[in-house]
Amino acid sequence: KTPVVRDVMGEKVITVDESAGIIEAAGLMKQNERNHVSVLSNGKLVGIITSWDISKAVADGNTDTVNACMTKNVITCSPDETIDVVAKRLTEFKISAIPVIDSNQNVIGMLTSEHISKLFTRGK
Amino acid sequence: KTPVVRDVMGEKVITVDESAGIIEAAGLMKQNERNHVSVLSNGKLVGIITSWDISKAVADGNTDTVNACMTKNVITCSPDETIDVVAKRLTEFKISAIPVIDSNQNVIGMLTSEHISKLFTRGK
Ligand SMILES: C[S@@+](CC[C@H](N)C(=O)[O-])C[C@H]1O[C@@H](n2cnc3c(N)ncnc32)[C@H](O)[C@@H]1O
Ligand SMILES: C[S@@+](CC[C@H](N)C(=O)[O-])C[C@H]1O[C@@H](n2cnc3c(N)ncnc32)[C@H](O)[C@@H]1O
Repeated sequence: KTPVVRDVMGEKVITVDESAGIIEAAGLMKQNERNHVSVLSNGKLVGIITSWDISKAVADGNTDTVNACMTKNVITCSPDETIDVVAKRLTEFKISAIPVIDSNQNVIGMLTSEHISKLFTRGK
Repeated sequence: KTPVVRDVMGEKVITVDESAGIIEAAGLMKQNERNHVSVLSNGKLVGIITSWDISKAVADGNTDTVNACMTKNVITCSPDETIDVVAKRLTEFKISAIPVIDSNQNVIGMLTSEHISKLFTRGK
């Protein structure tokens, strides 16, 4: 039986406000050993910022706000979708993580390609 | 039949010299849309630097050389190993990428959790 997102995702939800500086977002990635942070405004998901975005800001010599460096059109998934369907979405958009959203549009987890890759190790 | 690393890995080898600044490493990640760069000294692998390391340097307020920010003990794999064994190595060391090394210790590719996650989409 193909696993669903809820069984595989990371449940630690790391968020930052869109008005924060990128140094604060970078601090969250360091502290939590994660590469992906959901960006909220008034509690609602408005973007995603990743270590790739921080690296790009360094390349551009720009240490602006999260809002200026984040991706605004966030690709998301729901907890009941099967892993094969969501893995396809990651590949199609060339992304390595996808926030998991409940029916009230709240972020309840983050599914990464690391979580999916771990499925290959079952029983090893 | 379980695939081997050679069948799944990315063949684009992105490298930077250990004496370069992190801005140069960040530029390579931006240009190639990748998160992982192999660090060489006199052509030999001496470290790995990732977008997570660049993000950590931003959190620490440090824009030093690649040598100061990279991880020196690199976990690697060989092209003939099966994907299940290498996926387990990624999970054990909590890393999302692993350089592929030939018998002469040259970097011939990079296997990431994104490549492994893509195997779940076969036929979708
Ligand atoms: C295109 S990927 C390239 C590097 C690599 N594939 C990765 O995912 O880190 C990097 C960009 O994707 C964006 N991104 C990551 N996850 C995303 C998601 N779930 N929805 C929208 N954009 C996302 C990041 O904000 C970043 O600008
Ligand atoms: C421990 S991971 C934590 C975040 C996330 N799991 C990831 O892989 O990006 C981040 C650290 O792992 C290191 N790293 C990544 N790939 C590595 C590899 N193949 N060998 C040794 N260290 C590696 C990076 O240099 C970075 O300092």
